[in-house]
Amino acid sequence: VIETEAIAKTYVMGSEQVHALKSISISINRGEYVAFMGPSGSGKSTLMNIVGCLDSPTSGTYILNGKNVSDMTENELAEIRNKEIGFVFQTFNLLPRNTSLDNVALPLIYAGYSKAERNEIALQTLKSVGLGDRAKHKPNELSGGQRQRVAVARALVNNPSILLADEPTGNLDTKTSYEIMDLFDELHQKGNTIILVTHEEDIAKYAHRIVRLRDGLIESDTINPNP
Amino acid sequence: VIETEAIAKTYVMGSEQVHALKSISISINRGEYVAFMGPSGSGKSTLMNIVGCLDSPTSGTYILNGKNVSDMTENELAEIRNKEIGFVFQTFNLLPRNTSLDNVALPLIYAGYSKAERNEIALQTLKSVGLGDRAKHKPNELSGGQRQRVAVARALVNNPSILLADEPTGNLDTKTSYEIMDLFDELHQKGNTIILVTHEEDIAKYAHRIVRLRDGLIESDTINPNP
Ligand SMILES: Nc1ncnc2c1ncn2[C@@H]1O[C@H](COP(=O)(O)OP(=O)(O)OP(=O)(O)O)[C@@H](O)[C@H]1O
Ligand SMILES: Nc1ncnc2c1ncn2[C@@H]1O[C@H](COP(=O)(O)OP(=O)(O)OP(=O)(O)O)[C@@H](O)[C@H]1O
Ligand SMILES: [Mg+2]
Ligand SMILES: [Mg+2]
Repeated sequence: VIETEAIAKTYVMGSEQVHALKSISISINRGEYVAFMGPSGSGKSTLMNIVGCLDSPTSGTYILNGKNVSDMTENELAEIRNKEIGFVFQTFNLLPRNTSLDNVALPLIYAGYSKAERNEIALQTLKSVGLGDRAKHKPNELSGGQRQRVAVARALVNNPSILLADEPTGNLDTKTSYEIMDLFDELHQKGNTIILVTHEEDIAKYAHRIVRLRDGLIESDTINPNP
Repeated sequence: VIETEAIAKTYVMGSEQVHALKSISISINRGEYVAFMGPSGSGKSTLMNIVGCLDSPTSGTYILNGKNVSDMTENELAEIRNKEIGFVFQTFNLLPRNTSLDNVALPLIYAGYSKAERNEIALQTLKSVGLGDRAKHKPNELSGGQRQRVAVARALVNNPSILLADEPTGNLDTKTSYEIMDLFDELHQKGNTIILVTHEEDIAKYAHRIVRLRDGLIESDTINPNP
């Protein structure tokens, strides 16, 4: 479902060039569960943003569901970002002036639900991450781990066929992390594709395949025999 | 050096009350190395903000260096926050329009250094967290773990006598986390006090004492025999 060919991403800063990704060629089939690991700054979030159609590569090709992403219209891209892909951002990216409920309900607008239906589905999803009693809190009225869970709920609310989760448990205690990983397992068992970035080996073990990045390149790509 | 007596913090939201801290009485001596752990939402960041003089409790007393914090003047508090205490925020709180170098140099303004001296010290501190080559990048031009390390560098730059670090390694790979913990050890060995919030047991093991919070109360307070 995801196929990249020699993806590179270079940032130009004055006279300096930062090669965030040098050449990434990877193939991920529908229903796979892949974990990306690698040192801080190795290019994981940059790759996730390209895979999630939030950013475009400097060079290389990205084929999603058999179609070249650079040929897609703005409408097609918006549809993919809102209905097909669920994205948990490393820095959450919640709307600061909206409640958790509003934040989680946002992707449902694209799915065509009424306001009452959106609030009901969003509340159920908030409960599934343990935050049913925080629906009316705004992000600055939540703990770090609560904000992270609102970001997870928002990514899951549309039952996405592709979940991209960038360090989804970095601010969570062990017990709460495992609850989140159970939700991802549920989504995966319905046949969806999960791509996870993490630097925690215990979390990476939930995946069936572990890809390690270093300095913008793939260092290794191995099967995990016991997910 | 830090003494709290029945500290409580309640947030009022409409008709609802959230008891973030119910009653915290704790005593931390100069030169101790304490780790706070506990589930997401248990009150750790709220306690850190009170200890760091960034927030005041709803009730209870906080004595810092023998003086009641609620009796301090705005000037005394500003001096403490900028010169005595180094704070690594769970959400980094970097100035978005400034470079890493500027962000790290900011606390040095209080110490009375010249601009050239501030930039030199800030650059050395950035190098100590592995980001000497990212001095000119703004926060949005950095990876998640790089932003976290800039936040750590800013907290360390003034050689604070009390370091408060709220989840300082949540976005870092293992190797980089240990480099940061080595910097904290260096600061500790000079006789300074370190208070760390973490949910990672491996990181908590660097501390000499582990205090666990649950639902706004202290659940346990134990010595770590092998830091
Ligand atoms: N401004 C606020 N208004 C209402 N409730 C708040 C506010 N700030 C924090 N809270 C609540 O206080 C409780 C404690 O928050 P705190 O940030 O101290 O938790 P924490 O232990 O640091 O959690 P985490 O591990 O997730 O960072 C949480 O349940 C949170 O929802
Ligand atoms: N807008 C930008 N301009 C310049 N350099 C950038 C920009 N965005 C990212 N970078 C650089 O690209 C590199 C890769 O960043 P990326 O965010 O993908 O890393 P990462 O693997 O997600 O790291 P982490 O584990 O710390 O989150 C980093 O070295 C970063 O400094
Ligand atoms: Mg990242
Ligand atoms: Mg916190």
